[in-house]
Amino acid sequence: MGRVTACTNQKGGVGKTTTVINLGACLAQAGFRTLIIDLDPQGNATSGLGIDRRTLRTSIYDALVDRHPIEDIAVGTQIPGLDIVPSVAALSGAEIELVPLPGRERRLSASLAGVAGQYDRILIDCPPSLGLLTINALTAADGVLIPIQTEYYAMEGLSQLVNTIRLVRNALNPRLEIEGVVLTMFDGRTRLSAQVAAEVRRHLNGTVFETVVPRNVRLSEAPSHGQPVAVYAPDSTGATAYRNLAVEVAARG
Amino acid sequence: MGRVTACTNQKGGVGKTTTVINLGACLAQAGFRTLIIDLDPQGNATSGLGIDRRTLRTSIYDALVDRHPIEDIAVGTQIPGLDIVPSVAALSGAEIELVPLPGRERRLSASLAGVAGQYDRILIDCPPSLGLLTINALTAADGVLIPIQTEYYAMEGLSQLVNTIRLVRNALNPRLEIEGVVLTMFDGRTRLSAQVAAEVRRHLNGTVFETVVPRNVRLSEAPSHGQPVAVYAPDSTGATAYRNLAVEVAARG
Ligand SMILES: Nc1ncnc2c1ncn2[C@@H]1O[C@H](COP(=O)(O)OP(=O)(O)OP(=O)(O)O)[C@@H](O)[C@H]1O
Ligand SMILES: Nc1ncnc2c1ncn2[C@@H]1O[C@H](COP(=O)(O)OP(=O)(O)OP(=O)(O)O)[C@@H](O)[C@H]1O
Ligand SMILES: [Mg+2]
Ligand SMILES: [Mg+2]
Repeated sequence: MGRVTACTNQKGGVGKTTTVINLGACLAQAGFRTLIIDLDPQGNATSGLGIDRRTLRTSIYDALVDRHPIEDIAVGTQIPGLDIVPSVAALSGAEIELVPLPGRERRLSASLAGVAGQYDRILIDCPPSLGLLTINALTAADGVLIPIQTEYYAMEGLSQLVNTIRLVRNALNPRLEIEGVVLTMFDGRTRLSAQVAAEVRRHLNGTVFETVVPRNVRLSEAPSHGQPVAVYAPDSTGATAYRNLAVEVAARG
Repeated sequence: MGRVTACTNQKGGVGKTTTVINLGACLAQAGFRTLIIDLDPQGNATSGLGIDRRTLRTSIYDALVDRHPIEDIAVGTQIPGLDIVPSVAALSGAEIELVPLPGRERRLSASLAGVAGQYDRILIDCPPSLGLLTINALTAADGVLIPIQTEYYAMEGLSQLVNTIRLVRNALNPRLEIEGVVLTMFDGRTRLSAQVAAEVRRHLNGTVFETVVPRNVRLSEAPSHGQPVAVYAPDSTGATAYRNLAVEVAARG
């Protein structure tokens, strides 16, 4: 049974999509059959892997709202062993459309039950909010991966996120645990990055991964080529960081 | 009557809060009586202006859900002429609590009607989504200010945002217009920033402000001191950019 990891943080722009794409690619290259679920209506994980959203006939929207089987929606990527269930803009209506449906929090976990045997790892890219899409991801997940940008606002929403995880664990998914926190966009030239990193480790000691992802322009260029950084710039500091993170994640998983 | 501007973009981490705080401070220093509305449950605009959220008895939540008068909630900041209606974590429940209420999209515009005469400019900081909180902001606003980060994913959600603005204009608020687009976190050392800036100007020609906000570490340090950059580092490139932006915004307003 594949391990399901939800990558979430309601703070925007902290590196959720970048982490899912690049960790997913590294896990696939290490031999884990990996599936990415793009649960963000913006579809950045879909386009960041080079998939043209206008060509898609089905997406995660169909699985959530019409219970369309996931294996009919998943598509391959240019990385052998890495598939993705893409997202389209229509997904932004799903938050309101799901509200009256039975088992609205469990729609994703029901969908994934059908494919869990075909993958070793499933990574879910969440939108920057704690709404029904993210609740679906937390209900379907074994663990939560929390990217935290090493900037001042990083700690602000953390207690709300940890609270939400606890609520989901108590009411919907007893196996849910925090898999780990990954520090992102670390800039060694500024005092701010080091200060925030130290504070995050103090607050969350033990759950923070050793690997720290540096700020690296190759990571922000890679999606414009539709490639993970492991393909676009394999020798960059960004690619090295995600390879190291994949080793740590696999060891904990 | 004060002009109301909603600062929004569902893409996360593009500089919405940084723009509202620093544009607000510069407008106040230029003599405009300015009110900031923090409509994000994370409350980054509140803490970025040095306000301790734990000490607050009322917040924007009370105005939206219980119709509490805005003038009783607004608090002063250390910038003369700049007030803020703060936000607390409870606001994240408002999206669901507002759904059954009458006129759920107009709760903010009803609240602001009471104070519009006391301020020249009202700036609304939105969360990174197109949910009911952002719809309330668009329904209450005269214009929309759209920060766009000069990174690859910047253009992805733009058509969805423009669509939502059109829907709100047709169904809820006929006066709503796009006030302008501001390019943020521009890094002159990378080709990517210049490429994205050129593409945004091509797509949205005429609405993009001349002022481009550079990536500047002083902007990310200022909130940890609870100050706008105009106070924290008045000679920085970040402070200069927001002063110039305030001149352009005032001229269009
Ligand atoms: N380590 C890094 N170094 C440099 N740029 C990065 C890094 N990680 C992410 N980026 C860039 O920063 C921006 C934000 O990252 P990303 O989109 O992955 O964040 P997110 O949390 O998924 O955002 P959202 O909240 O909108 O979903 C993107 O333009 C991305 O390319
Ligand atoms: N021009 C800039 N130069 C350097 N850092 C910046 C700049 N603008 C914003 N930042 C920093 O980048 C991060 C994201 O900015 P900000 O929080 O203002 O974005 P946002 O769009 O409000 O995010 P959210 O989607 O979570 O509401 C913050 O840590 C902020 O301090
Ligand atoms: Mg994302
Ligand atoms: Mg913000």
